[in-house]
Amino acid sequence: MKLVLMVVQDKDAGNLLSALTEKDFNVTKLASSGGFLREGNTTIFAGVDAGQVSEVIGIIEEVCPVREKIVTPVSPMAGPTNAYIPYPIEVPIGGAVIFVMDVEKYVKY
Amino acid sequence: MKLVLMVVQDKDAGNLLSALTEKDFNVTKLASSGGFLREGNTTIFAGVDAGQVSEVIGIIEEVCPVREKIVTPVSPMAGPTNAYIPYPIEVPIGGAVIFVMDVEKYVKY
Amino acid sequence: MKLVLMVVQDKDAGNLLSALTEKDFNVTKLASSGGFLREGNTTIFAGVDAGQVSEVIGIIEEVCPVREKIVTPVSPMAGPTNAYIPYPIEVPIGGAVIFVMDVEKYVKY
Ligand SMILES: Nc1ncnc2c1ncn2[C@@H]1O[C@@H]2COP(=O)(O)O[C@H]3[C@@H](O)[C@H](n4cnc5c(N)ncnc54)O[C@@H]3COP(=O)(O)O[C@H]2[C@H]1O
Ligand SMILES: Nc1ncnc2c1ncn2[C@@H]1O[C@@H]2COP(=O)(O)O[C@H]3[C@@H](O)[C@H](n4cnc5c(N)ncnc54)O[C@@H]3COP(=O)(O)O[C@H]2[C@H]1O
Ligand SMILES: Nc1ncnc2c1ncn2[C@@H]1O[C@@H]2COP(=O)(O)O[C@H]3[C@@H](O)[C@H](n4cnc5c(N)ncnc54)O[C@@H]3COP(=O)(O)O[C@H]2[C@H]1O
Repeated sequence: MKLVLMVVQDKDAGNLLSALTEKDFNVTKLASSGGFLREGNTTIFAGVDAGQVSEVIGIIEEVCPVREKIVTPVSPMAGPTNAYIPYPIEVPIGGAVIFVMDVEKYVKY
Repeated sequence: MKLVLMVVQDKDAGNLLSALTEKDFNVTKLASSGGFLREGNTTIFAGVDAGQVSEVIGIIEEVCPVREKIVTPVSPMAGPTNAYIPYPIEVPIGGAVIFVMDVEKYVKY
Repeated sequence: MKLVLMVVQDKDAGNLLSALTEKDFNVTKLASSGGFLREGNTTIFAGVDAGQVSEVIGIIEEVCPVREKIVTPVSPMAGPTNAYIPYPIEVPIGGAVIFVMDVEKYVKY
């Protein structure tokens, strides 16, 4: 048994949950936010048989695309007059970050 | 040190937190939702000594029962006239799903 | 690749996120609550190279101090007249609890 922990963009969460449950995977969703942009995103975890981990990764890659995003980061960059000039910057936000961890003991009833 | 990660039904969360803290376990609760029914449930994690994992599992099994639930799933099943007929179905919702993972390094202060 | 999972006090969450992202760590934040006091706190996780785990722990220790807190716990202690006498008690709340777990497979795109 492995635990697949993933962080994806909110836009893709619904589609990802549908795609995973359609293939009979059991998953749990947590509301989260990114440490850098401080915006909402979605954390999902799924206990999965070792042999099915690559299938789950395949589904994530199919459903969750990379996006460019124009953001004004939270930390002000002071201009020459020390006024707060919020510089908009383009930040690539990945489709997903996925961590697979070993589960030593698994109980479900 | 092991990390015990559990998903339980909201109804049982309060009792489970009380039962665990009464036995001097330290636990943290996260609000979560199930990927299939898209309804709220509770995710709890507890860092626990290896020798106490079975005690924690025993407490969960004591406090969190299996329930039957009549639900109308979110995906419409089209009827013969292609109208949306929400079919209520009976879904067994388990008492708990529990994952035990190894903790390589543990710091608390 | 290691997953560093930490529970810290809400007061310190913002500073910790800034301190970690300033050093180019990528982190995700979850709203959580403590099982004992039932009050909000913050759970953060960061996928980190094995060689950088101690740097992350150092940052947490720098940013998140221990605090004393006067609380009135949720369970009533009955007095001699069986009236509810909420006894305020002093509870030390740690700066952080940190769990480091091994990541068997890591995908990011
Ligand atoms: N310290 C930093 N300095 C400069 N730019 C930074 C940065 N941290 C993040 N970014 C950039 O901003 C995007 C959003 O990051 P955020 O932390 O809000 O939201 C992140 C975070 O919630 C999560 N995440 C990514 N890698 C992670 C990791 N190793 N551990 C935990 N969570 C991670 O996935 C979300 C998307 O990450 P992604 O890397 O695709 O996209 C990132 C990246 O392009
Ligand atoms: N291996 C795992 N990894 C991560 N989280 C897990 C998990 N197994 C269970 N969970 C979590 O526990 C909740 C209850 O699952 P259970 O299997 O007892 O009860 C389930 C099951 O009877 C049924 N179900 C779940 N997924 C299904 C699917 N793909 N197809 C058909 N029925 C499904 O619906 C009930 C509610 O499921 P829901 O997803 O809303 O909520 C799930 C999910 O949040
Ligand atoms: N091994 C572990 N696994 C998972 N999460 C962990 C953990 N150790 C600590 N935490 C998390 O960190 C918060 C602060 O814990 P700390 O032990 O510093 O500070 C604790 C401690 O001084 C005391 N406390 C906690 N559990 C207790 C218990 N069962 N009996 C008596 N006092 C307790 O109350 C403070 C607040 O606890 P609370 O549960 O509300 O909130 C906890 C919990 O959310």
